[in-house]
Amino acid sequence: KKVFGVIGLGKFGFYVAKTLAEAGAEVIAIDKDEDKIRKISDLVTHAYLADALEEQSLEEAGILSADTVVISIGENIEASILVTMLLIGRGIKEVIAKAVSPLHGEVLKRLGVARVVYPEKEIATRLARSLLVTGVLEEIPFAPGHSIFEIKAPINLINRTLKEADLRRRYGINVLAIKRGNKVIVNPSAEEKILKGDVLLILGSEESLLTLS
Amino acid sequence: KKVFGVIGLGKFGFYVAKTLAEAGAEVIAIDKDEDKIRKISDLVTHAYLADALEEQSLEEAGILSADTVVISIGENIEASILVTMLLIGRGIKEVIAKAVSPLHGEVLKRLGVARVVYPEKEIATRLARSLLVTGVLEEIPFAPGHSIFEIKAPINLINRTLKEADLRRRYGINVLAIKRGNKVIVNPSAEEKILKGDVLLILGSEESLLTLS
Ligand SMILES: Nc1ncnc2c1ncn2[C@@H]1O[C@H](COP(=O)(O)OP(=O)(O)OP(=O)(O)O)[C@@H](O)[C@H]1O
Ligand SMILES: Nc1ncnc2c1ncn2[C@@H]1O[C@H](COP(=O)(O)OP(=O)(O)OP(=O)(O)O)[C@@H](O)[C@H]1O
Repeated sequence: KKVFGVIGLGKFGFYVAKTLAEAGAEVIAIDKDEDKIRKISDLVTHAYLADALEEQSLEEAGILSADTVVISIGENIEASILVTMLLIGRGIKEVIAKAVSPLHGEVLKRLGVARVVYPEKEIATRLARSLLVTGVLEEIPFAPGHSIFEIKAPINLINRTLKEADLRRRYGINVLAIKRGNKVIVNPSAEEKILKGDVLLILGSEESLLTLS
Repeated sequence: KKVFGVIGLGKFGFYVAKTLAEAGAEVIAIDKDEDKIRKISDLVTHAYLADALEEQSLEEAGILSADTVVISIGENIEASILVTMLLIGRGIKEVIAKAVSPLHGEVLKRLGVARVVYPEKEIATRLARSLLVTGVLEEIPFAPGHSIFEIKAPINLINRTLKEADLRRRYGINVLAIKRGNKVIVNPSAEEKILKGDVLLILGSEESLLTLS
């Protein structure tokens, strides 16, 4: 059974630990702040009050035999980098680290972390992009020029079936789901009608979206 | 032309302002920290050193006539709430605020913000979910029980066409794209073959993913 470690229980580390633990995973959480440890101790397998820079403490916590460790130490870049080095040097197979700046992230990459995460930047750019296009509630980019968009049903498509709207052929748009009130129709059939108030989850290029609206 | 305001230039606010500005939008940025203002001043339309709690300063910055304002004040919950109240009271049509805790977010909602954002929590839960299922590189939930998954091509599907794999009928899985090296085939045709090393972007239920792997 896979063992996860989480070092640093700011908002990011806390929710990583909580989500893993709620799914039944074994989680070892470490932080030097007593309140943070108290907050998480009921949720995870083991919560240790410790300075992650002290290898002995990491040993005692059992985190050095974890399969995956997530490091989320924010303001103290030095500690983030040194703890990362410690774990990688001790052979942790998968180290994932949160970075607070591109330079910080670059250092972590070069030390050999499997993944560098920039939570604020990711959500910020997603929010900003959804603000730039009216009617787009959400944009999740996944390839250059292509995204998954959540859009309000365009006026000209209301009361037409997906077959009639013919979006794939006309615009290269794939309708993935229709949100209607609080139900979601995933992978809707061609006979499904688009109604007023529907939110469409579509896959397409940014140009196709502009052509549509 | 739409005017955006961003108050609070921590990592989240900074990248919201930067992304909007890079897309050509008019952005007014406010922060009380000189270094933050200096960092952003070349990127945005107007950058003002000011305490957002001083209504006079907000007036002079022109932010009270913005269409959308994003408030990203972190540690100081009181300031975040009071600035939000100020903007909503002055009739800003769309206020979006970053929250540092569920309770904080609930207050902001009740004041009337259009959207409350929890960047660290969102990315943390996404990361944790992708760590729980081997082979899942990314999971983007969009409806109860359904997500968009990025998965390594399952061994049993290698060298089969999408038509042969018959994923939609057999598992209710819709293959949205195939990432191969650094190219991405969006909305692939039925004749497309799945090759070793491919990353599939699929839409389906969590059960369908488990059945597949
Ligand atoms: N050497 C260390 N050993 C253990 N824990 C540490 C160490 N240094 C910092 N931490 C812990 O890391 C946690 C996260 O750090 P910090 O709050 O600076 O990050 P943050 O980026 O603001 O967090 P978030 O944005 O995720 O809320 C804190 O709870 C802090 O106590
Ligand atoms: N009253 C205020 N007026 C203007 N700016 C403010 C005020 N209070 C705080 N700020 C600014 O808000 C910014 C963000 O606050 P803070 O750094 O606490 O948030 P954060 O949650 O750690 O940021 P992030 O996670 O986005 O990096 C800071 O740059 C700070 O100077």
